[in-house]
Amino acid sequence: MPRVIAMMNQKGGVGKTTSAVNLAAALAASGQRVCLIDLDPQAHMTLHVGLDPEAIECTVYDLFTDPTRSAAEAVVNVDERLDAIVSETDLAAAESELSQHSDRQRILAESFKSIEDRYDVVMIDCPPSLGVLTINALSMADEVLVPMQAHFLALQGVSKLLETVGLVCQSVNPGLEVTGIILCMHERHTNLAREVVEDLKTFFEESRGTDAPWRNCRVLEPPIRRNIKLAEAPSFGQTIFQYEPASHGATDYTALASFVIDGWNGT
Amino acid sequence: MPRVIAMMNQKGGVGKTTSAVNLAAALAASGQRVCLIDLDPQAHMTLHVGLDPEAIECTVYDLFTDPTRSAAEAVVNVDERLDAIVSETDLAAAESELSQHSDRQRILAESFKSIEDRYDVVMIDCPPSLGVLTINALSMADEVLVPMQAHFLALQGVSKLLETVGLVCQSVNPGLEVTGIILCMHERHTNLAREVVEDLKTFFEESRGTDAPWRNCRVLEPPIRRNIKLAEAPSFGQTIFQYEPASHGATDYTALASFVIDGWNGT
Ligand SMILES: Nc1ncnc2c1ncn2[C@@H]1O[C@H](COP(=O)(O)OP(=O)(O)OP(=O)(O)O)[C@@H](O)[C@H]1O
Ligand SMILES: Nc1ncnc2c1ncn2[C@@H]1O[C@H](COP(=O)(O)OP(=O)(O)OP(=O)(O)O)[C@@H](O)[C@H]1O
Ligand SMILES: [Mg+2]
Ligand SMILES: [Mg+2]
Repeated sequence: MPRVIAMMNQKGGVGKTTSAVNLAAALAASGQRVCLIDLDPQAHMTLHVGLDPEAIECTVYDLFTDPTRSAAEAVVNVDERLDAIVSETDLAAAESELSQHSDRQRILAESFKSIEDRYDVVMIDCPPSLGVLTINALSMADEVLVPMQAHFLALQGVSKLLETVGLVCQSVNPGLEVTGIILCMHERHTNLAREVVEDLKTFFEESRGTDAPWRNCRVLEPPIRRNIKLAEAPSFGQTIFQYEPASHGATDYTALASFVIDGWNGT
Repeated sequence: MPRVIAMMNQKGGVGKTTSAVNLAAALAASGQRVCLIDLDPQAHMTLHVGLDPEAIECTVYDLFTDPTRSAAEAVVNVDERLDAIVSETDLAAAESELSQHSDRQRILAESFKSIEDRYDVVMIDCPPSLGVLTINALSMADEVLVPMQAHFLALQGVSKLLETVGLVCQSVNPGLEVTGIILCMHERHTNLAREVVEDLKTFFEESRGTDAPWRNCRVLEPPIRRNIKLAEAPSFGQTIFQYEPASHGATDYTALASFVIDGWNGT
């Protein structure tokens, strides 16, 4: 039974794809068997790991629309202990189609059951929206990680996000927890970043001991520093470890993976 | 007859709101009478200029849903020669309601007619989507400005954007042109930024003399450098000129406004 992580934030351009790919890669490097799933019709995760959305025969779109396809057909190996199920632009059409029916939240969860025992971790890259694709990710997930930039307007989006997670908890996935905030493109020496992080930590401390799905949520460490190598890697279809293993980006995501694993082990 | 600008990019977090507010403020400072319009249910533009989306009595939501309200009731003054029509979260509900009817593209244009003579420039901050709100902006606009970060994945979004502009041109607004790319959060000394800018310039040069809506599109100058002051200003409800007039952010948007005005004057 793998641990399923939804990398989620309805705000765009906050670091979901960069974090999904590189945290997954760091976890794989540390010995975990990981499957990445691209749930974004933009298919940036797919491009990031060097695959062509239009060239892969069986994609997550097929799993949503064709019950005769199996998750096993969709899996592509991208690195040692790292597999991926890719997206394609047609997934956008599936999203509007699916959102017209109310019982389509568990399609991905059901489809993935047939191969889940192959993995220790499943990492789902979500689109920048709170629609049926993200709801499928939340319905299947054990935990939610929220990448964000420590900016003022980013805080606005967090409450809306938590509200959505709360609704999914009540309706289809009572065990779901928001376990971590990933600080992306972080400028730790600025007053703004310090104040936003302070606000976040205070908010989560005040929810300890409640029954909120974010009661155990921490600001994960280390923050991921701004590093141009992280922005270059996708243009080569590589993870940061394949592209520039000595970079700050690689160091930060490796340290983040250790922090996450320690959290799972209760250390 | 004001010049109407749609500040547009369906990708999230690329600098639309920051650019809409600060370019509008720079234009106002240079003597233009400017009206900002917040078309995003997130209402970040509204917050950025120090207004409370839930406290303003007549918002853009009312203009979309209540034909008895006039644009004049919605206008709020925020600075010298700078007015705003604000958004509110209910606008999200209006968006899904409106998108179910096919003839709702010109609601904003029709509503604004009654006050257009008060202004030289109208600056519309678009949401990160290609839905009916953005289509309303494109139906009313004379020109489209596209803020983006010079990153690999950002290029992917540009072709989709241009396709949408093309469709609006054909159907409701033949005069519409994409006139400029605004480079936001720019790191000019990186290879990645240089290569992406090169790609953009080549693409636009090859479209000169065609009838594409982007045939006269330029990469505007200067690029807007990453500057924490630009991210801090919204938390104080201020434009960069009110918050930190000596900052690089202020300097860059002032220079950008001059470049844009020179373009209008053909100089
Ligand atoms: N730490 C970082 N340093 C530098 N650039 C980064 C960093 N993290 C992400 N980026 C770049 O910022 C941009 C946005 O990141 P990313 O695509 O991961 O965000 P996203 O939340 O998945 O966006 P979307 O909402 O479009 O799916 C990308 O161009 C990416 O390469
Ligand atoms: N040049 C810059 N330097 C530093 N921070 C910036 C700069 N431009 C924008 N930002 C910050 O980056 C974040 C995203 O910018 P902004 O909100 O303008 O993007 P947007 O395209 O309007 O986003 P959305 O798609 O959510 O509407 C904000 O926190 C903003 O303060
Ligand atoms: Mg993404
Ligand atoms: Mg915005």
